[in-house]
Amino acid sequence: ENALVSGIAFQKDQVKITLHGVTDTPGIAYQILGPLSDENIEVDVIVQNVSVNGKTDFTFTVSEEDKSNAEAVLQNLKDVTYDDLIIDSDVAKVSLVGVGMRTHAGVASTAFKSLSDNEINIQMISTSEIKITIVIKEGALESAVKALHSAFELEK
Amino acid sequence: ENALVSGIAFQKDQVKITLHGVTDTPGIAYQILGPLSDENIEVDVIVQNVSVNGKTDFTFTVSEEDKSNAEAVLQNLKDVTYDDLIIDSDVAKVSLVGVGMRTHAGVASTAFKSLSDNEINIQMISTSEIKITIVIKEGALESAVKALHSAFELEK
Ligand SMILES: C[C@@H](O)[C@H](N)C(=O)O
Ligand SMILES: C[C@@H](O)[C@H](N)C(=O)O
Repeated sequence: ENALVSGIAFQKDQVKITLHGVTDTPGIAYQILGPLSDENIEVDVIVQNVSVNGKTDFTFTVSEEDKSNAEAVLQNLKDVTYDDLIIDSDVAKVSLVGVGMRTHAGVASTAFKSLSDNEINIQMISTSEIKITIVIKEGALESAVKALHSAFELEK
Repeated sequence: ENALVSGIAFQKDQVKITLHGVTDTPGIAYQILGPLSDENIEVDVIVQNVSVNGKTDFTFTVSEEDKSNAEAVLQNLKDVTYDDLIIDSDVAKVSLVGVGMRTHAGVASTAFKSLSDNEINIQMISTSEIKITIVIKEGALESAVKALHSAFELEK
């Protein structure tokens, strides 16, 4: 397993923004991201899961610096309605970087096991072939990084 | 924008599996992924968004080949309860690959605009710094790839 994970990256200065209850119709993702991009707000992780009953949640992270700017943009969106705008600054992002993650569900399960053993709750998950990104409570960052380093036998 | 996106990858043979309504407590992600990994089931995109009222949805993709195996594993999970198991084979995965996506929310917004202009609904989104992955209906794959190629002026 170790050869697969080459490193662990993390970022504290993250703010998680969720548009809860957007309608799942073509164009909504653009109508959220377009105005943010027009304001040069750097959006990092974007996660949207499948809709249930025609609505879904659209979550992304921005830096602390862009937080109030992003909030202003989202409160003035034209063609997008949502049930709730949830902004949470008490988060950190942790990424496991490697190669060939996809062929090894074992990497993800090893990572999730080490967090579980340390009672760390995973708030968001976003993966690609070469990277697993999770969002957790900021206060859990240090123990999460420690747990993952030891699970994958990486140098600190 | 174009210099940022170096290519578009896609995969038809994907099955989207959603555990709707899992409890958002430490260990649940491991208790879902662990048994799948024990069965050597290759899990590709994993997406989980923030919970609302203590529950969230956990979605991932597997190949058609692993579909029935994965279904059997999920129906026998020990410590995980969920409201619904939703399996959808009518999906395809499209990924935009590039560098420095994060600093350019414009890349994501350009991609989402081109899909919106072609009335293509985005079912799932998962991004990292160098890749945007979306899941759409399988029938929309050809027009999505065409739309994205022209939005980023890539050779077919
Ligand atoms: C929710 C949002 O992703 C919508 N499905 C869209 O295509 O834009
Ligand atoms: C839902 C699941 O991700 C849970 N929060 C966990 O930490 O495992």
